[in-house]
Amino acid sequence: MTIRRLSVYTRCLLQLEEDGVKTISSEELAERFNLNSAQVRKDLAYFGEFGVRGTGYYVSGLKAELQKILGLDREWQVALVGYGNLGSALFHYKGFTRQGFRITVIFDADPQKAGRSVEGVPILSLRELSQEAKGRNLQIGIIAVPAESAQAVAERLVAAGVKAILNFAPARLKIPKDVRLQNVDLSIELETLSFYLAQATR
Amino acid sequence: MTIRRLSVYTRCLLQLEEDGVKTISSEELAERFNLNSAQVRKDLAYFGEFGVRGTGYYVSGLKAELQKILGLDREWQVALVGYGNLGSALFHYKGFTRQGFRITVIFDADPQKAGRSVEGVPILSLRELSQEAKGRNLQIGIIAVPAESAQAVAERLVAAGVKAILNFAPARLKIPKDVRLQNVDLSIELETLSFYLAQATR
Ligand SMILES: NC(=O)c1ccc[n+]([C@@H]2O[C@H](COP(=O)([O-])OP(=O)(O)OC[C@H]3O[C@@H](n4cnc5c(N)ncnc54)[C@H](O)[C@@H]3O)[C@@H](O)[C@H]2O)c1
Ligand SMILES: NC(=O)c1ccc[n+]([C@@H]2O[C@H](COP(=O)([O-])OP(=O)(O)OC[C@H]3O[C@@H](n4cnc5c(N)ncnc54)[C@H](O)[C@@H]3O)[C@@H](O)[C@H]2O)c1
Repeated sequence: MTIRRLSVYTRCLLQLEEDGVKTISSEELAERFNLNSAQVRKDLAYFGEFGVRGTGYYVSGLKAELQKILGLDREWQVALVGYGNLGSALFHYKGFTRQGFRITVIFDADPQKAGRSVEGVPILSLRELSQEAKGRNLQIGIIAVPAESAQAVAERLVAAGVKAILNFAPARLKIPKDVRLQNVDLSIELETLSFYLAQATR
Repeated sequence: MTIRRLSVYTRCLLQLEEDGVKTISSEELAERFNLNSAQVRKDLAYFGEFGVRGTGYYVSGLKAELQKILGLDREWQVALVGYGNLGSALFHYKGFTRQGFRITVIFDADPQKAGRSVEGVPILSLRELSQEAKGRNLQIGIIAVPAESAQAVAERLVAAGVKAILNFAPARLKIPKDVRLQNVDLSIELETLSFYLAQATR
């Protein structure tokens, strides 16, 4: 949960930078972006050296530091498996490239799709995954296939040397401890809304 | 951030229930699901009445209580605006219906799409939004349109009486204080991975 907070602070600092703000205190940051001020103070106290006594933190310096900690000061080569509705929305989403995540190869089991390419990125059949991975230094894999294929896809990604997997398929994946797994369930985003709507009717 | 933790605990308890576990301590819950045990203990202490001294919490009872707090003990009518790649992936995702979020109407500006229907759910033109909303008691809106259309879509949803918006478009939306807004940026999910990969190389 803490990593997610660092991502949220980075985006807030980016907005402040765009708005020309040079320094900010943790109280002001919490106030402007509707965050828990005790939590912000505790989290940012860790970065004391980017703070100026009495006026707060240097926006640009703190942002750059948080981006370094999040590994956003470099580019990551990403393999996308599954070029259906979700996969194509993820591929075209400019937010990934902006943060340094470059989808450089796509794999799909559909023979109609494999063999094509999108914006210069090849769509290959899954069989070619281990061969391709060697030459491409793939670090991250995104799984956007149906639930019943997800475990097999995860095993191929691990065998190909991928060290981190972002999984959208609703399936419990079993992968080795040294590979980092992040599961996404977008209904959790809707639950942050139903929580407030339910509170309003109490 | 706290709401998200409740969602995560609900999913953990659901898995435990599926695995036939009747009671669990906060330490065991943290251990099994790789969570921060001090945080779990603090969060769950709040739900003391579902705990049994010395053996932990009743899995089913606690799960039901968390679902009630999250507003998952009822159904929510959801309007989806934008039936492109992302919109169609969200529409077909079974995770929404399972949690009680039912997309009952879709709006799209494309004349090729408006007038059709998918699995019995009509795709209407945006002009029909305010008319439709009156009859359907729409509580939540999902925005899956390009960034440049997102603000106009948000205003139409607010005018139609929607009280909560889930926004995927990369745009800063200005909406009234009494409407709850949740922005999604899936690159944050990738950042939880790059954080670990960057740590490994330090
Ligand atoms: N986690 C979430 O919040 C969330 C949200 C939406 C969708 N989803 C999930 O994402 C997945 C994709 O959804 P979609 O709407 O894009 O489905 P889709 O059917 O449009 O796309 C699936 C794609 O995967 C390909 N595929 C199937 N089996 C494969 C395999 N073994 N190897 C490689 N490619 C394979 C298909 O050819 C197709 O192109 C589903 O599992 C869905 O449940 C999750
Ligand atoms: N937040 C994230 O993590 C994330 C991830 C992927 C995509 N996205 C964003 O989601 C949005 C949709 O992406 P996509 O890949 O589905 O795009 P898409 O082009 O496939 O779909 C957009 C749909 O919106 C419709 N539309 C356009 N203007 C409209 C309007 N004014 N009113 C109603 N409908 C309108 C189009 O007809 C089309 O059907 C984009 O803004 C994209 O940047 C966000």
